[in-house]
Amino acid sequence: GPVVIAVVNHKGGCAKTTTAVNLAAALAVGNEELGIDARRVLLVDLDPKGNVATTFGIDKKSLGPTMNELFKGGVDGAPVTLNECLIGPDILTEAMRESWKLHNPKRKRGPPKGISIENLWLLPADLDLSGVEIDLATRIGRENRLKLALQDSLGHFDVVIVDTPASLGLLTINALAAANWVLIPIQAEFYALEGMGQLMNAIRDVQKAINPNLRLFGIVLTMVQTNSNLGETVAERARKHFGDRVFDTAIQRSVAIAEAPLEGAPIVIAKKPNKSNPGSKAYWELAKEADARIVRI
Amino acid sequence: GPVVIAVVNHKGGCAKTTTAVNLAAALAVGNEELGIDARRVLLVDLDPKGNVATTFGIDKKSLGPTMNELFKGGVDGAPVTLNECLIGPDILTEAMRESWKLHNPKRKRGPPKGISIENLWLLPADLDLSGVEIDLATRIGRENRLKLALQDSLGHFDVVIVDTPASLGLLTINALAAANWVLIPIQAEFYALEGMGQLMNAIRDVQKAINPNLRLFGIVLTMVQTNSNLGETVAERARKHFGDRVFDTAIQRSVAIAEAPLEGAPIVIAKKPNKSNPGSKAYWELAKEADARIVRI
Ligand SMILES: Nc1ncnc2c1ncn2[C@@H]1O[C@H](COP(=O)(O)OP(=O)(O)OP(=O)(O)O)[C@@H](O)[C@H]1O
Ligand SMILES: Nc1ncnc2c1ncn2[C@@H]1O[C@H](COP(=O)(O)OP(=O)(O)OP(=O)(O)O)[C@@H](O)[C@H]1O
Ligand SMILES: [Mg+2]
Ligand SMILES: [Mg+2]
Repeated sequence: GPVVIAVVNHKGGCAKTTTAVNLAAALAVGNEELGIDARRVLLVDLDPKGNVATTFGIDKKSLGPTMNELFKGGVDGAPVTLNECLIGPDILTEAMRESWKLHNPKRKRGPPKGISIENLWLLPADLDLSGVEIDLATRIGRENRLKLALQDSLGHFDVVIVDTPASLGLLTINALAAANWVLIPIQAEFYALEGMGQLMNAIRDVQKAINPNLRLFGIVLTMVQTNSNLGETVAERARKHFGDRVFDTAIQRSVAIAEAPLEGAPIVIAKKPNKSNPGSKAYWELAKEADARIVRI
Repeated sequence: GPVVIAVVNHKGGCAKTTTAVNLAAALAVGNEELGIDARRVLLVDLDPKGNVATTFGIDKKSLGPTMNELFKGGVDGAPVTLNECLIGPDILTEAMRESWKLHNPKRKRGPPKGISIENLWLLPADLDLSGVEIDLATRIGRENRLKLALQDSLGHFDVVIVDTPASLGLLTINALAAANWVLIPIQAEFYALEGMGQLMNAIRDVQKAINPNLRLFGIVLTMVQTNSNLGETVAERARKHFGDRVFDTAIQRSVAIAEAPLEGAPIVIAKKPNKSNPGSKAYWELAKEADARIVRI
């Protein structure tokens, strides 16, 4: 089956979405120069905020059925297939290019040719997923809804990446139950120190009680600031906890990464990975390391 | 009754905890120069990450009963009183000073006299609150547990400030049900734009269905970066949505704010509000504006 990676950290704003989106996009399009194969990638949004679709310029009001319907589907609501919910690479490309135009009204030439994507499918989320999560507590197979929703389609993809909310509630548990790998982005800041221990306990509980096949795909240090003492402290603690699971690539804080969605696209698509685009370069280098780990699975 | 302020935003890492803690500390100790009265403040942590206690250097393993027990208390578990859970100003002061020593082992003189607090009581949270939230979905009065837990003690405090997780689940709903005011910290970044609409819809639902007395205390722009286009865009959108509810004080991004917990204390306690400590100055100025709004209630 495919590699199913849950991107998890209950600490808010540590670049889960930014990492899930950029990793998925990079692994989907591949890069000959960097030796990254193109793959069929399914990007799943399990966060009621629905930030994944927004990163690609998708207007959520225009969505058909989403993760919400899929979660209830067939058990608590009308059955809906994964295919009905999927947004494919052509629609993602169109949305990115439209979003670029929206944010760059003065530029007559239109978006660069590079603002496009292939091999990537998105399963979007919307805000009622919050209500779905609350109701889910009482439902049959409440931890397995994502696994159930994905099982017939897994064969069509090489990699599945799941973005999760900043919480250890039922949505995140569903991601950990459906995944075989966990990727943990850690922001190099104060609360990350105790957060690591909390998160590992939660993952161990899932391994014991629900999913013994769940393994650590890797830890990536994100939003690293060069002038901060905390960065080094957190990096050391991460390497002490997780050893070689910590990726060599750390993502530095960069305004370009935060502003990439204004280009209508994640940074690995919006900017070429070269010396003048260190943000894109960093996420492409992370993708390279991730690709190497996937190949060894 | 007291002013009960829920600090809410389902976007992660937008400085909810940093704002809740610094506002609570500043309003508790007061400031003669700035004309801020000292008040009796209860700071409630409703986030399973329990970052509030950590900011004061409190070791969570040493905690007695916490918000977890209080939430279940008497309905789903052994009754526990608010007083049994409270951590008072003397213990907070001791913890801050010990934490300062821990993070500054080479400094022989010990912590500055200013690292201390009065008039502030903390109701801490711990990670099992995640499990409590999941179980709560099926329980009687599930949205009112916080209100119930606080009702006999409200008379002892002038201000109650509630920190919430990055989610619109039952914990946050409890905060919105128990509060009469909502304070929304908004980070000046891309996803904040759609987040504002989502959050206001959720607040309106609570006003209609649970708590018609809930009002908007204010919006504060946080983690503002001067070299980013997004900052201005987000600030404009906030003022368009929320008008004069947006505080004049915006909190700039500052390494000192992120590192203050390494001094064992929130920045308004760790640093004097002057020109060389713009981070402390900003949060004290926010406290001044908040104090003025409280006085007019
Ligand atoms: N390396 C970086 N440099 C600068 N900004 C960044 C970087 N990585 C992410 N950001 C920005 O920081 C903010 C938080 O990132 P993101 O939303 O991806 O985190 P998250 O963990 O998914 O948050 P949440 O917990 O709310 O889901 C976003 O505005 C994002 O654009
Ligand atoms: N003005 C600022 N400048 C720099 N760093 C800041 C600032 N405000 C907060 N931080 C840091 O940013 C990180 C996120 O802040 P904080 O944890 O308070 O956000 P939050 O909204 O409570 O997050 P969560 O959604 O996880 O509860 C923390 O490490 C904090 O110390
Ligand atoms: Mg996210
Ligand atoms: Mg917080």
